[in-house]
Amino acid sequence: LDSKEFLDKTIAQFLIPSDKVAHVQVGNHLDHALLVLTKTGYSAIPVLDTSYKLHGLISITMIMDAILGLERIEFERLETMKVEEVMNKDIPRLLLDDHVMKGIELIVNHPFVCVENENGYFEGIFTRREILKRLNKQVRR
Amino acid sequence: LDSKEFLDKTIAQFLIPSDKVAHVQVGNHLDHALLVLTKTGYSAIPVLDTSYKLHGLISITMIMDAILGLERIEFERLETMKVEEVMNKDIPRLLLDDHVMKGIELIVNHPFVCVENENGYFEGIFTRREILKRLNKQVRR
Ligand SMILES: Nc1ncnc2c1ncn2[C@@H]1O[C@@H]2COP(=O)(O)O[C@H]3[C@@H](O)[C@H](n4cnc5c(N)ncnc54)O[C@@H]3COP(=O)(O)O[C@H]2[C@H]1O
Ligand SMILES: Nc1ncnc2c1ncn2[C@@H]1O[C@@H]2COP(=O)(O)O[C@H]3[C@@H](O)[C@H](n4cnc5c(N)ncnc54)O[C@@H]3COP(=O)(O)O[C@H]2[C@H]1O
Repeated sequence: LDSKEFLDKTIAQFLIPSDKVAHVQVGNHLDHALLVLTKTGYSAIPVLDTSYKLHGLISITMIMDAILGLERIEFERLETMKVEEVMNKDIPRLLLDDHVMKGIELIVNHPFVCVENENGYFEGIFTRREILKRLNKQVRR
Repeated sequence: LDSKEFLDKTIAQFLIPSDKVAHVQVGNHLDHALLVLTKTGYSAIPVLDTSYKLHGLISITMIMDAILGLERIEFERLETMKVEEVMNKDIPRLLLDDHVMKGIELIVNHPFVCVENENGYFEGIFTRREILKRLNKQVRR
């Protein structure tokens, strides 16, 4: 395998830019987030604020977990609970000029990792697919 | 990168065995599948029949899509619709002695691929994480 494909590159060269990434706002209600997740088909997406700063991730599983009561599914909570009450704030983050090796280590346990700039503004995401696409090309040679 | 890590191995050497894989049955109702998906935290899981043959995959997104009506979420359908009406039957499959390169090509676009034997009985799953774990080890050397 040719190691140059991975070893002298930065996160920026693998980035899915923010304008292509579905996201929701911290202040949205859960019903809006559920609609965006269901319609886009993504299992988890970033949560930003109005100034485009990254706050966490929300997934369909987190929303279902939040409304699953002991007796029944409490669907009315979809209209009252907000994304910021349910999202995961403890997420790994990458910078654009981080070495790709740092990204590869993080995607072992995360389907994707959010990328931000030094001021915390959202730049896009680094995904498992972008790495696997290049590994597949390498292995075929 | 040392290509031996990938190039002379079979799918069996990367397998998550079936006894460790959460699954549901074709005849289960959607409410049962939603509970298994939410409680295990997996976004998608295999669908088997009572004789352990593989029929497809079901995801939380597929279930939400099935009950999302024009006006409101039709939650009563969770108790009436069955997994087999909603699951994705058109899925890639691998055999235990397939070359790992065939698996790597498939996981570029699929988070995991189900593995079955020649008679169609479910053996386990081949996941992106198992490949990325080894790639990460390689890249660190
Ligand atoms: N509309 C689509 N078109 C083509 N392929 C699709 C697709 N939706 C899903 N996939 C495939 O399924 C994989 C898992 O998607 P999932 O939504 O679970 O997990 C996704 C999702 O949570 C997030 N993601 C990816 N692209 C996104 C985007 N444009 N906006 C928001 N989140 C995204 O990153 C995770 C990993 O993405 P990755 O590309 O590695 O892996 C994706 C991709 O290979
Ligand atoms: N309980 C847990 N413990 C540790 N890590 C966890 C975890 N649940 C999820 N993850 C991490 O998140 C990734 C995506 O999980 P997801 O459920 O979207 O997507 C999963 C899920 O749909 C399925 N899957 C994995 N293990 C499974 C199992 N034991 N039973 C059923 N389905 C499984 O394969 C997909 C890819 O799995 P992969 O391991 O590559 O990637 C997993 C893993 O890195």
